[in-house]
Amino acid sequence: GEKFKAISAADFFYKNKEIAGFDNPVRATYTIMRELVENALDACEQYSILPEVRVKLIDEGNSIYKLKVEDNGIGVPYEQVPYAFAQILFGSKYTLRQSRGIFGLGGKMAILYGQITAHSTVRVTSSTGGFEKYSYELNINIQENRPVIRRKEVGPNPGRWRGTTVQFSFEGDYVRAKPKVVEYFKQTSILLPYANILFVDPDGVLYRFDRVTDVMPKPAEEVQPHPHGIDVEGVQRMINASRSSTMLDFMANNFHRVGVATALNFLKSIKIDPQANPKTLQSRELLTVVSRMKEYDEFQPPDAQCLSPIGMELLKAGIMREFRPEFVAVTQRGASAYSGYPFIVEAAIAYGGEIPITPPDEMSVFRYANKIPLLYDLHSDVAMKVIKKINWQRYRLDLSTMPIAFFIHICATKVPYKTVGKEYIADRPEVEYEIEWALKTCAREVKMHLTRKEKASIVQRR
Amino acid sequence: GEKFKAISAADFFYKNKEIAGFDNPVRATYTIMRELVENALDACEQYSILPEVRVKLIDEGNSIYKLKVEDNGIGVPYEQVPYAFAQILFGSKYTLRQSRGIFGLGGKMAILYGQITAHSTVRVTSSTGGFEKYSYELNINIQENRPVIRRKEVGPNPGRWRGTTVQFSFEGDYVRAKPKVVEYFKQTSILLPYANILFVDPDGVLYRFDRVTDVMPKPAEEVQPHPHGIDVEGVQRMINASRSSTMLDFMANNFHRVGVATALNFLKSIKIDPQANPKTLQSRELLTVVSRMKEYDEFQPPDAQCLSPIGMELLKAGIMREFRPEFVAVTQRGASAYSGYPFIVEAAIAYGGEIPITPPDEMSVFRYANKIPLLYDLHSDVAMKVIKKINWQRYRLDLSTMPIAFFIHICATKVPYKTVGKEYIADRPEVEYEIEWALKTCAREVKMHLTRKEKASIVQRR
Ligand SMILES: Nc1ncnc2c1ncn2[C@@H]1O[C@H](COP(=O)(O)OP(=O)(O)OP(=O)(O)O)[C@@H](O)[C@H]1O
Ligand SMILES: Nc1ncnc2c1ncn2[C@@H]1O[C@H](COP(=O)(O)OP(=O)(O)OP(=O)(O)O)[C@@H](O)[C@H]1O
Ligand SMILES: [Mg+2]
Ligand SMILES: [Mg+2]
Repeated sequence: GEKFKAISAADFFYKNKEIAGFDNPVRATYTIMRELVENALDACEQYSILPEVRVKLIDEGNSIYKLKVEDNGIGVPYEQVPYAFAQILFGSKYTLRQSRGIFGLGGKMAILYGQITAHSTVRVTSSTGGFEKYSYELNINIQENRPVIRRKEVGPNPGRWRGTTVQFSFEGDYVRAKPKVVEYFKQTSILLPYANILFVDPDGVLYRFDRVTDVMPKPAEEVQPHPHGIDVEGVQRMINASRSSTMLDFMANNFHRVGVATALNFLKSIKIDPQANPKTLQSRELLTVVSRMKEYDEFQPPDAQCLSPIGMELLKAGIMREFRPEFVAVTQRGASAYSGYPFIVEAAIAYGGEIPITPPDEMSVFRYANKIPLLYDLHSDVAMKVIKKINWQRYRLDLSTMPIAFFIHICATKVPYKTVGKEYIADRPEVEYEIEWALKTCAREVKMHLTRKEKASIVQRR
Repeated sequence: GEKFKAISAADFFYKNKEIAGFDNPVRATYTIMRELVENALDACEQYSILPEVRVKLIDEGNSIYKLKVEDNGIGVPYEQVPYAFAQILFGSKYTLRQSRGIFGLGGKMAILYGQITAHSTVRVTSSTGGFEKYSYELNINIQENRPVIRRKEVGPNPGRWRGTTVQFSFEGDYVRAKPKVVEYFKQTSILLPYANILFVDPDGVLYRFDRVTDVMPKPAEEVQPHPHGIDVEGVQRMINASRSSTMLDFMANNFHRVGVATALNFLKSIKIDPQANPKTLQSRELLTVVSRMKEYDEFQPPDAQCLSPIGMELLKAGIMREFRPEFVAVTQRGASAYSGYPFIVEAAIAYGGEIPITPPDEMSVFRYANKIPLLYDLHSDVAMKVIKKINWQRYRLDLSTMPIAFFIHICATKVPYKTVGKEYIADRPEVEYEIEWALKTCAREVKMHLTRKEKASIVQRR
């Protein structure tokens, strides 16, 4: 007969490391760098700390690399360190606000990969700026998904240092990973003119990205779920957690931008008694509430306080600096939502200048999600699906003969990544819709530019 | 400060359903059908039961569909049913033998999706052929990842029926999913001439795939891990679980096709004392054993008892029947291994007949993994990477002007899928290597055929 058993989440990701972005030593090198840098940037940005991130990768021979990432972020509280770094599906980013981290496993997978390929422990030193700073040496008990504390020390923190240092070794391949790793740092810093990022690579080459401004965007704030698209399980959990004894009270106090007036109008429109007790709602009634919530278009759209877009000026400036294009059209869509998660699409189309003319299967498409550059699997990304779908001729654009580059940024309280390695964005209809409209808006502007340019040259020739 | 918490594996896949293959109702419809049919086929094939699988999908209106899948497989033991169908990361396929299932979550994700989109319970009826058959009505407690038994009944089983029936509702989109769903059934049955598969779709259309033979391939048998590529964690666990008091005893009793002689030669070659106690091995020594195990080429390659390839005749017959090509070259590589997992690549290149000439970005590539057809994300698949890499001119093949179709089947004790939705295969170097050699072998045969054909036509013209 069959042998049945349960496995832990850590064991699942250990057995299936390709799923977490660790297909092979080249991809692992990239993924590890990405995961640790993103943790460092989140720790700074969420608290309006001007980021100072230092990354050092040393070649220890035999394909083993030692990585050290240091940041001046908020630090990790003493009791949380073992779980934050050695328990899969544990973290502080399960909240409804934009951050690079969302799964609660990126940093841990990197550390797990070091443990299984180089038998490495991870050394974490941190302080939240208090009188003490502390150091742990950890492993992950993979079968039981819990931390193994090899060593820990607490010491004085005279300089009131605040931040985190993570260090471990792993089997990698920097030679092959280098182009993507360097591109990742470059693309990241284009979007973060207020960050100081330093990367010393195994050849001793120093990559410095110095800040050009001290102005930081306002950090994203946590919000309640938006009524558009939240599913039955989501609403059921809110009901279970809520103390409301009426549907009116429940609706008015649990959803983003839904107050008493909106709640009353909604409940009346779907013929649910505002005085009904949410905890005794029939399954049928619950389904009605949820499905009608999706279509009710008198809910206020999400506001962007839970999001932190790049911004039109910054996006344009970054593109101008990199490509010196003849023309750039940028746009920022209003906030929308999928499955109750607010999101915003920002896009740009750049024409001419130093942008190359590319063959049709190698388009210049630059994608970002929550300010993370996405450098893999372009063809599976929803952005590519949209680009292939649009009839560019209507905008006088011929992608095979004109120097055109596309830029797409999706910022969301939860980015709909298709993969745990955050390689590309899944085919969400709401997201696809927003990308399509953003690109068409930009396309129209590029068309107008080309038309004006053509008219000007006609005038000139006369 | 940050709010730290842990979440269950069920909560992770609930929050990130795109990662499990449930991007949207269209993709969800396909994934759900796939997951349940694959469970049914595994339950039959693993026990040499000629499969009888019946699938019925009913449109209940409002985008809600009811799915019922019935099989004559081995059945699920009474106490295991709640966990098998309502606890994520639970199953019977965590063993080292080829099966379609590997993760312990496919069926559950389908059921979870039905629960959150249609508030559906799942009804499972099963019997292992004994005096009783039993029925459960289940939900998943997502936050705690455990089953909720709504109802259960045990009754007599007069006909000694053995098998499983699974039924639940979910929000889908059959209209858009139809082409891929039908293609999935068609492709699946091409590889399973001994299976009776019946699919009744929401429009009442009956798709019947009747068996044309009663001969089934031998089921795959469980084996021990192969020494090539097993990592430090894997070896450490084997040491912890083993009672061996010497390295010689440990090596000789725990690895696929490694006996006393091979173990002794290996340990001597890496200067590890055969009498050393594995449990007191230094970390440094353990790393030496593991890394040298990877490179030691005097280990026997895996034998194929843990695998169940399609077979050259069947593959050729299926291609002949579908495309009536002018010529088919098929090949089956010897067993290889990655990360300790044995695998075999089978490939075919077909030329002419009813095969269309396709533009370069739309090649005819048919991929299978453990007899599952892969119909998505071709461009991200490692097979495509290989096809793009090969210099086809050397084989007188011009992919843009000739009618050519590629067929690649990877069978493995663990297929290196890149995604939880089993959409495509990750970039594993060992797998890439095998696919490359398989395709080149086929390409050489096609080249010889084209050369002969050309000579024949020259002779004819004289
Ligand atoms: N450098 C750091 N500074 C402060 N906190 C950190 C740092 N690195 C990790 N953490 C904490 O550890 C938690 C777990 O990190 P991990 O990378 O495993 O998951 P995540 O960032 O929450 O999500 P994701 O898997 O998407 O990266 C984070 O949520 C954060 O609270
Ligand atoms: N129709 C069936 N007949 C017999 N056993 C079944 C059937 N469906 C599911 N099972 C049992 O339930 C377990 C869990 O199934 P599930 O689909 O969730 O995971 P899996 O098949 O093991 O792996 P995967 O996630 O890759 O599909 C299986 O391992 C199997 O033991
Ligand atoms: Mg992280
Ligand atoms: Mg399954």
